[in-house]
Amino acid sequence: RIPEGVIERLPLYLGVLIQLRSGGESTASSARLGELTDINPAQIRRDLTHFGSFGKRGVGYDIATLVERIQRILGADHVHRLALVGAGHLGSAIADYNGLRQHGFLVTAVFDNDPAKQGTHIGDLVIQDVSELEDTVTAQGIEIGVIAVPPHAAQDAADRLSATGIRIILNYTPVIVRVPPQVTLHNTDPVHELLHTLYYLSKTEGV
Amino acid sequence: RIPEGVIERLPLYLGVLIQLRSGGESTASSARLGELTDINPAQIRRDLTHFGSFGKRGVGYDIATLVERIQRILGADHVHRLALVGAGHLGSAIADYNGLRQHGFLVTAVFDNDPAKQGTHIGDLVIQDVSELEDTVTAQGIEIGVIAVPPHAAQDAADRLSATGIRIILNYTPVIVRVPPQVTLHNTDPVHELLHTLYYLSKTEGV
Ligand SMILES: NC(=O)c1ccc[n+]([C@@H]2O[C@H](COP(=O)([O-])OP(=O)(O)OC[C@H]3O[C@@H](n4cnc5c(N)ncnc54)[C@H](O)[C@@H]3O)[C@@H](O)[C@H]2O)c1
Ligand SMILES: NC(=O)c1ccc[n+]([C@@H]2O[C@H](COP(=O)([O-])OP(=O)(O)OC[C@H]3O[C@@H](n4cnc5c(N)ncnc54)[C@H](O)[C@@H]3O)[C@@H](O)[C@H]2O)c1
Repeated sequence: RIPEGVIERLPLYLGVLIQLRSGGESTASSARLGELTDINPAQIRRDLTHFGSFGKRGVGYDIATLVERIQRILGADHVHRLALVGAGHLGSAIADYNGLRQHGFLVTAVFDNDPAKQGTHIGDLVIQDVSELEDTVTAQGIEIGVIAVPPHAAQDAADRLSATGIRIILNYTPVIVRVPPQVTLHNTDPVHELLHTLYYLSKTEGV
Repeated sequence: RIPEGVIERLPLYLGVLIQLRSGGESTASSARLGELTDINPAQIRRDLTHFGSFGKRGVGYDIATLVERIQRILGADHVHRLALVGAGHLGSAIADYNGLRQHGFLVTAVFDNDPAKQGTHIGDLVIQDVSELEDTVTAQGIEIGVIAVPPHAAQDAADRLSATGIRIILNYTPVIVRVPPQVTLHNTDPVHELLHTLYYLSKTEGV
C-alpha cells in the first residue's frame, strides 16, 4: 500500500498538475513541481515511484498520465455528490465553486429553510426545504454534506446531515459542531492559521 | 518561550473557550476541553501550565482568564485589519463573517474592479476600485489581504496585495498563487482534506 505521508501530499501534486495542464504544459520536472508545492523535489521523486511513475531524465513526468493515476488512487476520477445546506452568500459561492468541480465534487442539491428562497434557483439547482434532505441524499447517493448556514443553525444542520447516513461533512461555520463517530468532519475556518502566523510575525517583526 | 506545538494548539483552545463562554459557562475542565478539541486532556493540562494557568481540582479552569491570556499571547487581543479583494458572493460572506470578527480580525476595506459595484456598500464599507488598494492599506495600517476574486484574477490580486507591503495573504481561490518571500500565504481550499478523507473511506468502506 501507499504510505500515509504520500497520500497527504498527493492532493497537492494533483492541484499543481491540473493547473500546469490548464496552462497548456504537457510535462513537468520534479524541480518544477517542487517550486509550486514547496515540497523537496527528491521527496516528490520518491513519492511518485510508489505508484510506478518514473520521469524521463531531462524531460520530466507526463502530466496527463500523472493526473489520471493520482485521481484514480484518490478516487477523484469519478463524481462525488455534495448536499449544500444554506443558500446565502457563501452557499451561492460554493454551489458555483470550480475548485470543487475540477476534482469531481459536484453540488447536486441545495437546501434552505427560508420559504422565500425555496423553489428559486442557484445555477441549475432548485433550492429545496431542509425537510427533503434525507430523501434527496438517499435518492442521489450523496456522500458529502456542506454547512453554510448562520452560526446558530450549524449544529442543527450537522444533526440533520448526520441523520441521512452521510459520511463526510464540510463545516464552513465558525462553530464547533459535534457529529457521530462514523462521520468525518472538516472545518474550513481560516482563523487558526491566521492566529498562528500572526504569533510568529509578532515575534520576529513586532507586527 | 512557548514551544511550537503548544502555539499550534492555542487557537483550537481559544475557539472552544469562546464558544463555551458564549454558551454562558464560566469554568471548563481539561476533560471538557479535550472532548471539544479532540486533544488528550493530559496534553491540555501540560500546555496550559506553559503560561502559568492552573486549573483548580474539581472546578477546572476559569474561562475568562484563559481567553484573555491566550488572546494576549496570540496577539488576538487587539484588532487586525483586513483588506478584501473581490466583492462577489464569497466576498459578501467574508465581510460579514463573525468567525473572523470574534478574534479581532476586521475587514476594514473592500475592493472590486467592477465599476457597477464601486461606490456601493457591503455592510458599512464602501466598495473601492482596486487602484486605491495601496493608499488604503498604508493609511489604515492593514496587515492581512484576502483574495475572493475569480480564479483567473487571483495572481493579479496577489501581486497587487504584495506590492502594498502587506505581510499575510489569505487566498480563497483554488489557484496556486506565487507571492514574494516576505509574504505568508494561506490557502483555504477544502479540497485537499476532502480528497484525503475520501481515500481513507474508500479503503475501509468501499465508498
Ligand atoms: N469559513 C469561512 O471562511 C467563512 C467565510 C464567510 C462566512 N462563513 C460562515 O458561513 C456561514 C454562511 O454565511 P453567509 O454570509 O452565506 O450567510 P447568509 O445569511 O448570507 O446565508 C445563510 C443562509 O442559511 C439559511 N439558513 C438559516 N438557517 C438555516 C437552517 N436551519 N437550515 C437551512 N438553512 C438555513 C438562510 O436562509 C440563508 O439563506 C456563516 O456561518 C458564516 O459565519 C465562513
Ligand atoms: N475556498 C473556498 O471554500 C471557496 C468557496 C467558494 C468559492 N471560492 C472561490 O472564491 C472566489 C470568488 O467566488 P464568488 O462566488 O464570490 O465569485 P463572484 O463572481 O460572485 O465574485 C467575484 C468578484 O470579484 C470581482 N473581480 C473580478 N476580477 C477582479 C479583479 N481583478 N480585481 C478585483 N475584483 C475582481 C468581480 O467583480 C466579483 O464581484 C472564486 O475564485 C471561487 O473559486 C472558494
